[in-house]
Amino acid sequence: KGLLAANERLAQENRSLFARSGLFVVNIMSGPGAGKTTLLERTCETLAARLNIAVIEGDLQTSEDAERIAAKGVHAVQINTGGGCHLDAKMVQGALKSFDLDALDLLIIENVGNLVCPAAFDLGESARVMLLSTPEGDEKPIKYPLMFTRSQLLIINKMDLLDYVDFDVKRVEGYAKKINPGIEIITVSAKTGEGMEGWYGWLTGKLEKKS
Amino acid sequence: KGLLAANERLAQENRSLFARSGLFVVNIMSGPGAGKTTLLERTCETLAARLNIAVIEGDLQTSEDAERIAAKGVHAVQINTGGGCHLDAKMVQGALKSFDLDALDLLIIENVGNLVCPAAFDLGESARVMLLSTPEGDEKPIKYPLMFTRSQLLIINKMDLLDYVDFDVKRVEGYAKKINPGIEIITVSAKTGEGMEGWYGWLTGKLEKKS
Ligand SMILES: Nc1nc2c(ncn2[C@@H]2O[C@H](COP(=O)(O)OP(=O)(O)OP(=O)(O)O)[C@@H](O)[C@H]2O)c(=O)[nH]1
Ligand SMILES: Nc1nc2c(ncn2[C@@H]2O[C@H](COP(=O)(O)OP(=O)(O)OP(=O)(O)O)[C@@H](O)[C@H]2O)c(=O)[nH]1
Ligand SMILES: [Mg+2]
Ligand SMILES: [Mg+2]
Repeated sequence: KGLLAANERLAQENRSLFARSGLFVVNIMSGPGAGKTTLLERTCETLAARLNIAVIEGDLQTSEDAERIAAKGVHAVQINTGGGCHLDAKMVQGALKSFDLDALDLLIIENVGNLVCPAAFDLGESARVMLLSTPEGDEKPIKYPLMFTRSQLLIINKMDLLDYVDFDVKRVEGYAKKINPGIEIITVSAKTGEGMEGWYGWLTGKLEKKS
Repeated sequence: KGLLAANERLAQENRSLFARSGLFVVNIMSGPGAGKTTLLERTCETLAARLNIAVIEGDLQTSEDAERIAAKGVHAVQINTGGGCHLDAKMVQGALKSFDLDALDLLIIENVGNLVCPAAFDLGESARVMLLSTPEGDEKPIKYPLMFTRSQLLIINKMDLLDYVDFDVKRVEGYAKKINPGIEIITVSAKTGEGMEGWYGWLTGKLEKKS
């Protein structure tokens, strides 16, 4: 429909802006509260000394998430969608004006907490990363397939809660690989730090390829 | 916009169908994996002997949830939205054909797991109930206000995990009451059964008022 076509055009504009600056851009998606901001807080703590990182935050309301990132010394811009259930390429294009893209190594976009709509809107990103947290349940890949199909990396978060929830990592991996054989999967706890080196390795690997 | 107006009309048609049969209808919403189906499994186990209950399940894909309800001996119809991020009045109207509304005491509609879009679409229900689970975080009422504003009852689920997550019940209650002073709030664990009598009391109270 017209909406997606218009978004597609703006996404391509964003993509060429990023390409001109040699900038790697990640769109991070999940259901609400899966741990996107917690993952980014730790990521900024660990990588901001080595890399020039900026973050765009997307939420219906509040600037809570951008403030949490800014507290780590990283430039973060908050987009409030009002009632919109996803970020789109136009909103991101507006936010880009706040950054010097040439000076950045990595731009991370945290999308609105929603396991459905964000997967359908290209923002011009280089890669799409999604989180699934262990308390949400292990059948999500077959119930919410679009997000899993469109993501290059699936991060299973809150592994520290595994003993207290019904979550079978092998089952999630099986379901996700069935609908997206190329998806990479890592397990972490953004709270305790377990497994985060897998995420940092994935990120730096992508950055090296780019340069 | 036209979409909501068309939905409004069909919702009113549903509402008069329900009124004619004296049927109480609950629309249950939450983010993905907050525990809606688990809550309904327990509810059916406890109340189906006394009440004639039917369930409409809404998901993008699969009939997993309807099968879980049917396993409790309750008539459940599965709506698959394909990629749609919420149920609407038209989908529900189609599903009503599978039931004898005059014979029912209670119809429960489990909406698509999404903390944003379902709140905007009236289905013709008598009451809107939402779940928030403790692992999702306690600032959700201010970040996703529409769902909290539109619900009559907020069920805080997964209280059995409280010791392992960062979740302040008082903070959630404060945030929710600020944007919706009339909202009722109960805490449960759909897994262990803790607090479920508060939910049964709320439901049977509504049913008595109706008859
Ligand atoms: N136990 C545990 N809790 C976590 C972990 N990561 C995040 N949390 C908690 O999960 C809740 C939500 O975390 P956030 O990082 O705000 O989640 P989010 O995905 O950014 O949420 P939205 O932006 O609202 O979609 C908070 O209470 C965090 O403390 C983890 O690895 N383990
Ligand atoms: N610890 C704990 N886990 C729960 C509780 N309620 C549900 N769960 C678990 O949470 C996961 C999701 O539960 P569901 O009932 O399928 O959640 P849902 O809201 O119906 O999910 P969707 O229909 O996909 O939106 C499953 O692994 C359940 O076992 C609870 O009170 N405590
Ligand atoms: Mg966040
Ligand atoms: Mg369910």
